[in-house]
Amino acid sequence: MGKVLALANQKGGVGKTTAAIELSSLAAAQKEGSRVLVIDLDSQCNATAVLLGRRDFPAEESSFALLRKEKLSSRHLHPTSKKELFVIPGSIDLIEAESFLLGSLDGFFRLQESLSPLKKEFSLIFLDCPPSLSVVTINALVSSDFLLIPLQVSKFSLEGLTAMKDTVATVQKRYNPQLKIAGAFLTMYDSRTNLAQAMVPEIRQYIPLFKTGIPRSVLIEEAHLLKQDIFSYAPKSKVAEAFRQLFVEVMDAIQG
Amino acid sequence: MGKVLALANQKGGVGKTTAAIELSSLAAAQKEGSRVLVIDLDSQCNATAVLLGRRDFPAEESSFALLRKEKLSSRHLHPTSKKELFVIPGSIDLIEAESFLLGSLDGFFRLQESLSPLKKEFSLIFLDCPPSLSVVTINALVSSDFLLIPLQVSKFSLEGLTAMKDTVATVQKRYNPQLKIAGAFLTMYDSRTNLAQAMVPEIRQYIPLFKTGIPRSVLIEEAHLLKQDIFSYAPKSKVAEAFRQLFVEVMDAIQG
Ligand SMILES: Nc1ncnc2c1ncn2[C@@H]1O[C@H](COP(=O)(O)OP(=O)(O)OP(=O)(O)O)[C@@H](O)[C@H]1O
Ligand SMILES: Nc1ncnc2c1ncn2[C@@H]1O[C@H](COP(=O)(O)OP(=O)(O)OP(=O)(O)O)[C@@H](O)[C@H]1O
Ligand SMILES: [Mg+2]
Ligand SMILES: [Mg+2]
Repeated sequence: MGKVLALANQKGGVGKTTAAIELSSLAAAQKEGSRVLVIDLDSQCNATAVLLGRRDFPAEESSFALLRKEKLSSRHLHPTSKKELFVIPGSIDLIEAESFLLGSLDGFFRLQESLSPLKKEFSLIFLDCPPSLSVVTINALVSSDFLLIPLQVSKFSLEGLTAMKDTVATVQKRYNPQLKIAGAFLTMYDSRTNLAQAMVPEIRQYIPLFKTGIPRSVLIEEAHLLKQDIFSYAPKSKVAEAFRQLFVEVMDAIQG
Repeated sequence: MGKVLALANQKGGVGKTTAAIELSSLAAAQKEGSRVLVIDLDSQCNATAVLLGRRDFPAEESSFALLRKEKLSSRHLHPTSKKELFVIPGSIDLIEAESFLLGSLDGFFRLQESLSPLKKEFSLIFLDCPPSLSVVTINALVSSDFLLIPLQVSKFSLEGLTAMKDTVATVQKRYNPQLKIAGAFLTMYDSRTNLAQAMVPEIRQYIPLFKTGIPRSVLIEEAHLLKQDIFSYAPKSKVAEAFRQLFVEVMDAIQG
């Protein structure tokens, strides 16, 4: 059975989408025949734009349809340039998901419903979440085996952790007891600053933190612009190497 | 009558809160007796944490109460260390605002209702918005005279502009004809990169862009950690100077 991994943090701009793109690309390159899926749950459709090259998928071919209880079919699963990597795109209509999910009895379980058949087809499923603790993000947490939290060394990013941990505790208690926090990882990270040296030990006491930090690099922005993952765009770069190391750590944590 | 200025962009982490903190601090230092207000509309309460030194305000003293139609009173207006600067704090309960606002006939107008008496007391009111085009952000746009859009030079940040412009057009047509886009400004900006040189001309064609770009500086993170604005923490820094220049440009644009 495939594992489901949510990238979530209600703090905006911490690197959720970037991690979903890079880690899924690495996963898809691991083993012939072992398929990987990315589900874009953000109305911004950033992961969709990079992995599928466009963002204008109709709602009925997107993750919006799954939240609407439409029956999952091959029209939702879009192939990418990588043989083993598929994407269920986001849609601008996801902005409206909040209102129909809030109004329904099974609003928190819609995504989980659609994911069960997919876990047989895909070895890893990455969920890219919007920057909020909205019902869409709750759907992701209810459907996930593991939560991966991208984190910047910043007051605002750290202050959000309490609300995230509380939300996870409630989801575990009420809806999905198997959900585990795989850990947090530092993004756009510069270990040399005083800020980092002062704050990182404090973070470690608060949440399990992967050893590998992802450095800031303009190559990431350039790769996004060219709709490429970092391994195609700058395979020998430090940031590509950091994502490879993080991937090994994450796989260890979730295979355990 | 005071002017209302919304800092909004559904792309996360582009510098909305930072701009609200820095520009409001500058505004409050302008003229004796000319009061300035910041309203934190984000459940993350980042602006609240820096300007008021804590984030645990009860819902009935926060912006949540205004969205709940509670009558505005002095218990919502919290003084800061600066004589002329006041804050209506955010609250974690804002996460729930979406559900009751969506369900009500006047859901889009709640904030505007509370703001009309405040425009007589304050010369400038800054609204710090969450990273989404949710009903809370719509409340801010419906209540505002001007929209200020912080923008990073990045594919994801730019792609969000279309949805933002569409939302503004709808708000102008249906709810608030006086809403104007004062302009966008570049944050965490390095003009020397190839990326910037390639993208900035394209941005200018798409949206009015202030001349002043705000450079990236770790001093901003450090100031936030110490709950200070950049002018108290590092008054001679390049980033403090950039915010001063941006402030002059913004004031020109909205006084016109
Ligand atoms: N290691 C990195 N180095 C440089 N830039 C990065 C890095 N990781 C992410 N970025 C850039 O930082 C910005 C934020 O990253 P990203 O969009 O992945 O975060 P997010 O958490 O998904 O944002 P949102 O909350 O809006 O969904 C993007 O412009 C992205 O290209
Ligand atoms: N000029 C700058 N230089 C360096 N860091 C900055 C700068 N401006 C903002 N930051 C940092 O970048 C991060 C994002 O900024 P900020 O939180 O203000 O953005 P935001 O748009 O309000 O985010 P959100 O979408 O989560 O509300 C914060 O950690 C902040 O301290
Ligand atoms: Mg994202
Ligand atoms: Mg903010």
